[in-house]
Amino acid sequence: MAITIACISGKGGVGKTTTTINLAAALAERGRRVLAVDCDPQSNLTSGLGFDPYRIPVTIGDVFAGRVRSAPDAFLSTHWENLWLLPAKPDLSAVENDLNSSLNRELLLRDALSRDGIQASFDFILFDTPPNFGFHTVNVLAAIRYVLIPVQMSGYAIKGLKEVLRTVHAARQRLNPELRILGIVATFVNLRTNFSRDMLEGLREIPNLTVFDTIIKLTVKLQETSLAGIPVTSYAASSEAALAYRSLADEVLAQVWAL
Amino acid sequence: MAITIACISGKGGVGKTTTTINLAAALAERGRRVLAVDCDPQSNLTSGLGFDPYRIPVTIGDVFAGRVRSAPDAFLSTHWENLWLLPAKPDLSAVENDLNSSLNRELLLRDALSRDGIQASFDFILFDTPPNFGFHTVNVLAAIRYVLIPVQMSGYAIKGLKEVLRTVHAARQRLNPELRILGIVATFVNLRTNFSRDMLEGLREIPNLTVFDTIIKLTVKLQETSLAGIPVTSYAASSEAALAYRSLADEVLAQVWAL
Ligand SMILES: Nc1ncnc2c1ncn2[C@@H]1O[C@H](COP(=O)(O)OP(=O)(O)OP(=O)(O)O)[C@@H](O)[C@H]1O
Ligand SMILES: Nc1ncnc2c1ncn2[C@@H]1O[C@H](COP(=O)(O)OP(=O)(O)OP(=O)(O)O)[C@@H](O)[C@H]1O
Ligand SMILES: [Mg+2]
Ligand SMILES: [Mg+2]
Repeated sequence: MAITIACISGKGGVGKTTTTINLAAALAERGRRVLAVDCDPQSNLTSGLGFDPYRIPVTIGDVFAGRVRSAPDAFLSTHWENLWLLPAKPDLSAVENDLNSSLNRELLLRDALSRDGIQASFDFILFDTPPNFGFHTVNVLAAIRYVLIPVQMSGYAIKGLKEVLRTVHAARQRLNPELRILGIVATFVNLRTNFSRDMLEGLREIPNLTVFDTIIKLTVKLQETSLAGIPVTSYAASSEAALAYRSLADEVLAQVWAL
Repeated sequence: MAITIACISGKGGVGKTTTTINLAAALAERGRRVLAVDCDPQSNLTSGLGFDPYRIPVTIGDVFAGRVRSAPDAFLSTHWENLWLLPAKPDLSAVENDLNSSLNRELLLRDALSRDGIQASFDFILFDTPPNFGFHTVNVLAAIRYVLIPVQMSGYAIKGLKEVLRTVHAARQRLNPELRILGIVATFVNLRTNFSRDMLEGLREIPNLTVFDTIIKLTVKLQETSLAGIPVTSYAASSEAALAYRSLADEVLAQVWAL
């Protein structure tokens, strides 16, 4: 059984896509077979791994809509060893309206990924989600075991944590009793400011919530990668950002075996 | 008739809320009577102006659902002169599903704001939207004349520009022939990096698209205000960020009279 993890946050721009890409790449570097799944109509995971979403014939939208018989028909091998992608394109936003029946809409992704030997072919399946708790995110919450919550050093991101926790709790009750929160990853951290230091301290004081030791600092390297379409572990292999995502991968590996 | 402007972007975390709050505050400082409308279930505009969304009895959700007869029943006066708020709370995300009829769903907000003398009571009505092109954003596009597009120095934000322009074009064809793009505001700019300088240059080369001269630089002051719930024009009145939003207000004033 593959270990399934998704980056979830109602707040926009907190580093969900950046964390999904770089954690996937760091795990793949360590020899794990990884499938990255783009569930956001913005398709930033797809372009962040070097593909043009507008030029891909078969995507996750086709899997949701039942236009392909099996999800692996949409899998793309990436430029990086051990790393595959189930891509998206902007038409993914229309999928929900096009579904004929409303039966089990929330389980479409879980069911598609439980067939065709997919779980056996990968060690990890990582999901990127849009900045809301709509159809795509709910499908992801039904299909995964672990939630990773990137939290930007921002008042809105901290205030928004309540809604993320409430949504995960509701998904565990209604859809997926296995669902667990793996932890919070602090992103866009600038330790030269009191604001970041105070935020970090505040996060670490929240009871019953794991905050990873690894922090992702604010760095232009992680802006550049969004244009280059290359994970930072390749784009700037010895940078602080690459080291941080490798150390996050190590913490995640330790955590999933411990839980 | 009030001048109606919305910050729109499919990409998350680009500065939609921060721009709505600070532009509203800068216009109010210049003696314009301003209504800020929160159309995002995250309710960051509401908390960014000092209110706790969970403790407000009547919000825009009640206006959409027809639970209040007139929108002004939900208006709140803020701490700042000439600045009012139509607040939101997280239950706004459920509004679309609760609507009885699907007739004219997209015109609910436009119609609610065209009654009760609202247009005559304000010089400007500014709208904050969620990071998607769903029900709330479509309602806003039908209710406004001008679109402001904050663009973060990010590969994903630039790539996402295509979808914003496509959405605005579709809204003009289908819903609102008056709709115009006021311009692009560059946000999170760090002029010490090649990345920001190259991005800015790239933005300015796009044909037929106004890019405001004013740029909003990356600054911890605009992180702090998200927690403080105070516009930067008050929180740090002589800061570079406050001056930038005042100069943006001047450019917007010049632009709306010119068009
Ligand atoms: N630590 C960092 N330092 C600087 N820039 C970063 C960092 N992490 C991510 N970025 C950049 O900030 C932007 C936002 O990050 P990203 O797109 O990963 O967030 P997201 O949560 O996926 O956004 P959305 O809500 O739109 O899906 C991107 O352009 C990315 O390149
Ligand atoms: N120029 C800036 N420099 C530093 N931080 C900023 C700047 N502008 C905004 N911020 C902070 O970055 C975060 C993202 O900005 P904001 O919430 O305004 O974006 P948004 O587009 O409204 O996000 P969402 O898509 O979630 O609605 C906020 O915490 C805000 O305080
Ligand atoms: Mg993303
Ligand atoms: Mg916002």
